[in-house]
Amino acid sequence: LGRIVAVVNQKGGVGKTTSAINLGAALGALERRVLIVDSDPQGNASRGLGWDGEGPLFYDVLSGEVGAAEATRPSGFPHLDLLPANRELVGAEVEFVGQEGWERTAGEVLGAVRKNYDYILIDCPPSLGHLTVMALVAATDVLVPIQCEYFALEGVSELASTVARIQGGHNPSLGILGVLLTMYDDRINLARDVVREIRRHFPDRVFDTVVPRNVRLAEAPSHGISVLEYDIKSRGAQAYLSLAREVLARTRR
Amino acid sequence: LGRIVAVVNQKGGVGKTTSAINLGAALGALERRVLIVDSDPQGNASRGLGWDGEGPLFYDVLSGEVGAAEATRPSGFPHLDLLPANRELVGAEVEFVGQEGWERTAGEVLGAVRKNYDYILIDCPPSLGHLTVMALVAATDVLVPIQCEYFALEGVSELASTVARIQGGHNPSLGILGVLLTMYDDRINLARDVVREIRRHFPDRVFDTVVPRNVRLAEAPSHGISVLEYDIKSRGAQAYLSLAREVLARTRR
Ligand SMILES: Nc1ncnc2c1ncn2[C@@H]1O[C@H](COP(=O)(O)OP(=O)(O)OP(=O)(O)O)[C@@H](O)[C@H]1O
Ligand SMILES: Nc1ncnc2c1ncn2[C@@H]1O[C@H](COP(=O)(O)OP(=O)(O)OP(=O)(O)O)[C@@H](O)[C@H]1O
Ligand SMILES: [Mg+2]
Ligand SMILES: [Mg+2]
Repeated sequence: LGRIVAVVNQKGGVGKTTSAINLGAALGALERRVLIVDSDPQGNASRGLGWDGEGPLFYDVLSGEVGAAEATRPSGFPHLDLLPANRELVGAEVEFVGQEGWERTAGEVLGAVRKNYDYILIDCPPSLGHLTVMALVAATDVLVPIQCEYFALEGVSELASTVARIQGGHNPSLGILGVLLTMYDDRINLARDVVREIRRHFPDRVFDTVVPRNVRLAEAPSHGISVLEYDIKSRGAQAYLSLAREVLARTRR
Repeated sequence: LGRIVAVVNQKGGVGKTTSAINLGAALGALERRVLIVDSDPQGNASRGLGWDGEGPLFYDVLSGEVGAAEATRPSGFPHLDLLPANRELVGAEVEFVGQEGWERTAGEVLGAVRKNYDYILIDCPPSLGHLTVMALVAATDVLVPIQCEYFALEGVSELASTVARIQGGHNPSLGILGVLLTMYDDRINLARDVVREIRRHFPDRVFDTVVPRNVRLAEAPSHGISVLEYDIKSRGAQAYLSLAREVLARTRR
């Protein structure tokens, strides 16, 4: 059965979507079967992979209108499928809240396709609200992108206590796949300080791979393709390939 | 009566907090009386201004435990006060929702201190949820920071329709103070394309001032001070001073 990895950090703009798309593509390039689930109403992962806006959505799957298998579609990149989202996903935040067991919905609907994939990556919004909680309850692992900047440090303990709460309640088997340092710029002293601080916070969970600030990562989504397809030689693409190899080692696949 | 400016964009990491802190400080430097209200449970604006974590919070004001005047405190920068927040603010999202007229709460509690300030800047979380809606209902103006990157473009129409909904309902007098382009790096073609696209979307609402990507802006909050105090000669500080002058011109003060 495939691993379900929730890509989570309530701090905005730290590289969650960029990591979901490009780690997904990198695992695909290493011939693992991957599904990216867009669980952010902004729909950035969907747009960033060139989705045309048509067809069933993750929202339709969550509300039981279609099965997950029907809503997944090829991304255009080998071994990489997408389950898209748009603004309608906000409805899930509102509709499911009153229902008993709402937090298990994502896990239940994705269960139907887990056998088809080695990895399912769930891109989460910048919040610790219902959509993120649902992803954490569904997940086998959590991957936390952290930008190498001051405000990003502030939110880490809040995120850690949310994960611990889920581990202590709805999902005792949730593991921490790792912490990924993103947008690293070695010319900035602050970045070196933050990296040292994060490695101290999470002694053996920080990936060796550090994703550098690299403009190709910001350009690729405007073409609707991953950075691997956009510019495989870029430092951004190489970083996500290196990360994918680390993920394979940590999950022994 | 002071203008209440909601600093809003559901896209994460676009410079909302950086703009609230540094526009606030720049207006203070120009001898206007300014209050920064932290309405994001991340509490970045509070930490970024060196708040020690003590004393009453915006959450306490919203729940009626203390008056706004009691919870505001000096930031340490001339003419600039802070109404701080921390994670407890999440409680407001949950508690107020069922209450009739919850969306007017922020406007009502801030009404008590409006006469003491020329500008009240409300820093919002990366979402269009209750805390942001409450700020938009309380506000006289909205200021929208937009990062010069692809994903930032995607969310603009969603934000515009939320603002229009509020203008058509709870707050007909809400105006658009302006759209601020942030983290501009003129070496990146994408940034130039995004700037052209945003100026097309919002003819005559985009500020002439474009905030460049400038490391001093990312370093200042780790010292608990605005960039004006940290490095007044930096391109970041100069940009926010220029923005403050444009805000004064647009609000004729
Ligand atoms: N390593 C990098 N180098 C340069 N730009 C990057 C890098 N990683 C991400 N970006 C860009 O930074 C911006 C923020 O990244 P992204 O949207 O992936 O973050 P996010 O955490 O998903 O944001 P949100 O909180 O809004 O969901 C995007 O414009 C993206 O293209
Ligand atoms: N012009 C700039 N140049 C360089 N760094 C910047 C600039 N503006 C903001 N930053 C840095 O980029 C990061 C994101 O900015 P900030 O936290 O202000 O965005 P935000 O929109 O408030 O994020 P959130 O959506 O999480 O509330 C921060 O680490 C900040 O220090
Ligand atoms: Mg994202
Ligand atoms: Mg912020």
